[in-house]
Amino acid sequence: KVPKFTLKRLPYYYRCVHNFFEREEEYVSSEDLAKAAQVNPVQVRRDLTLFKAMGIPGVGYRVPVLKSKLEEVLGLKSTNEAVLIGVGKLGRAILEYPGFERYGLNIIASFDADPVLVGKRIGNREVFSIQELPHIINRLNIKVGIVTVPSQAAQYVATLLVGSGVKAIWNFAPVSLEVPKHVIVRNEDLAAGLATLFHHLAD
Amino acid sequence: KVPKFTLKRLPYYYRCVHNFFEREEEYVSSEDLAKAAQVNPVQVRRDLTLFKAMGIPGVGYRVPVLKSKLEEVLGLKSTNEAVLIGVGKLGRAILEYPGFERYGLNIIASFDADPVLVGKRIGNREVFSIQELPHIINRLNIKVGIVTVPSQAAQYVATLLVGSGVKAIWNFAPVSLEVPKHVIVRNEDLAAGLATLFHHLAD
Ligand SMILES: NC(=O)c1ccc[n+]([C@@H]2O[C@H](COP(=O)([O-])OP(=O)(O)OC[C@H]3O[C@@H](n4cnc5c(N)ncnc54)[C@H](O)[C@@H]3O)[C@@H](O)[C@H]2O)c1
Ligand SMILES: NC(=O)c1ccc[n+]([C@@H]2O[C@H](COP(=O)([O-])OP(=O)(O)OC[C@H]3O[C@@H](n4cnc5c(N)ncnc54)[C@H](O)[C@@H]3O)[C@@H](O)[C@H]2O)c1
Repeated sequence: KVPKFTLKRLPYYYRCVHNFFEREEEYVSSEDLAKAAQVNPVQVRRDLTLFKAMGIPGVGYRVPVLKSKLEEVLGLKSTNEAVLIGVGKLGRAILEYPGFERYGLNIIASFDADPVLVGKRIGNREVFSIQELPHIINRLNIKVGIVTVPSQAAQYVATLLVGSGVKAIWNFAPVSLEVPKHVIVRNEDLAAGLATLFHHLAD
Repeated sequence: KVPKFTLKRLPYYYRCVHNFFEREEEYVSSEDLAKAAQVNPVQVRRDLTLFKAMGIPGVGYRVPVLKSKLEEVLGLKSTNEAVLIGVGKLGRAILEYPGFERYGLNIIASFDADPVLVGKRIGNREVFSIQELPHIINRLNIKVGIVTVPSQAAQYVATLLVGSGVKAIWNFAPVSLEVPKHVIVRNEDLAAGLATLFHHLAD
């Protein structure tokens, strides 16, 4: 099992090595990786030794090898089919963003309660009615639900997702969701980031 | 100075007490606050004692008092004028979202490099050309810049913001920004959240 704080840093190492891969660089140094994760290079080397990723002193880590290793550890090698609920301002931005595909996210359908949106194609996927969620999820092996509905609808939607067999929820609504122990919930609270920024600004 | 891990939890306590305030509840318990921050109630009581916020055993904390106390500690009592750069999918969702106002964010203008967008009103604010950024920021006392441009433009925009006197940057582009020590940068990397979710799903 990966230690909790190492796990938090891995996506930043991955982002950095992916940027080097796109620029067709051969090596990435622990200093480059340290800057991306805002830690010191010793911490980088210590984290990566856990996965037997070895760098060459003074040169760095081979980019394709480290990239593949991090994809394996982060579980990005397999794709995860997902559905998105709530095709509003934020939901639409996520649907149309190509940046999550390289993390293995494949959003195959979206759902909304607004009859005006149902039947439209947004981000090249069809918008279905929220009533159809249970039997569409059952038919396709959907593991992940992305919740971008208003706070007051979020718990209802989460319960519907869990009832349809979803194993994980990526929640953007600023409320705590009650789900059974076997379901993983990842909360994104952008306002928490803002509050921390303002606290440091006020200091 | 507030300990780092306490500071991370405060926005979740604030979100919880704000929801209670809107529902006109009189008290909020440490159990309620604990659920919002996904910690145990002992941790909540220990955090809040640091700010001399005292609860009544078995009843909880008075909602208006705790709300005001957290606003003070998080620096939310004063407003921070901000500008947003990059009025694309994500930028537009942020501009049109009322949820950040209660954290004291006041986005007064937005900027973009796309001539088609310049002069339009999005989220009830005018979109200016990126060329006009330096002298508009100087004229108004802007403290915060929100960066929602593509990765390859993010460093250029950050340098422009710092050169215009901005003190803090809220960065949504998945790259590390190089800024002088006196400028605070808060990075939001939504993909990092996704990678962590998928890691736990793969376990
Ligand atoms: N816009 C942002 O920048 C931003 C930032 C932080 C957090 N959030 C959070 O993300 C969520 C979405 O925000 P938004 O700005 O996109 O809101 P929005 O109002 O633009 O979109 C919400 C969508 O959800 C749909 N919806 C409502 N109830 C539903 C239900 N029961 N089932 C299915 N669909 C339903 C609506 O029809 C609408 O299309 C909110 O919880 C908000 O607090 C948004
Ligand atoms: N859409 C999402 O859900 C999402 C999720 C995570 C991260 N991000 C990140 O947020 C940023 C914005 O993403 P998006 O999906 O909104 O992209 P987008 O392409 O829809 O919008 C980018 C905007 O920036 C403007 N721009 C480009 N260069 C500029 C410059 N030099 N000065 C001023 N404006 C400039 C463009 O004209 C455009 O309006 C990207 O860095 C992206 O990686 C987006």
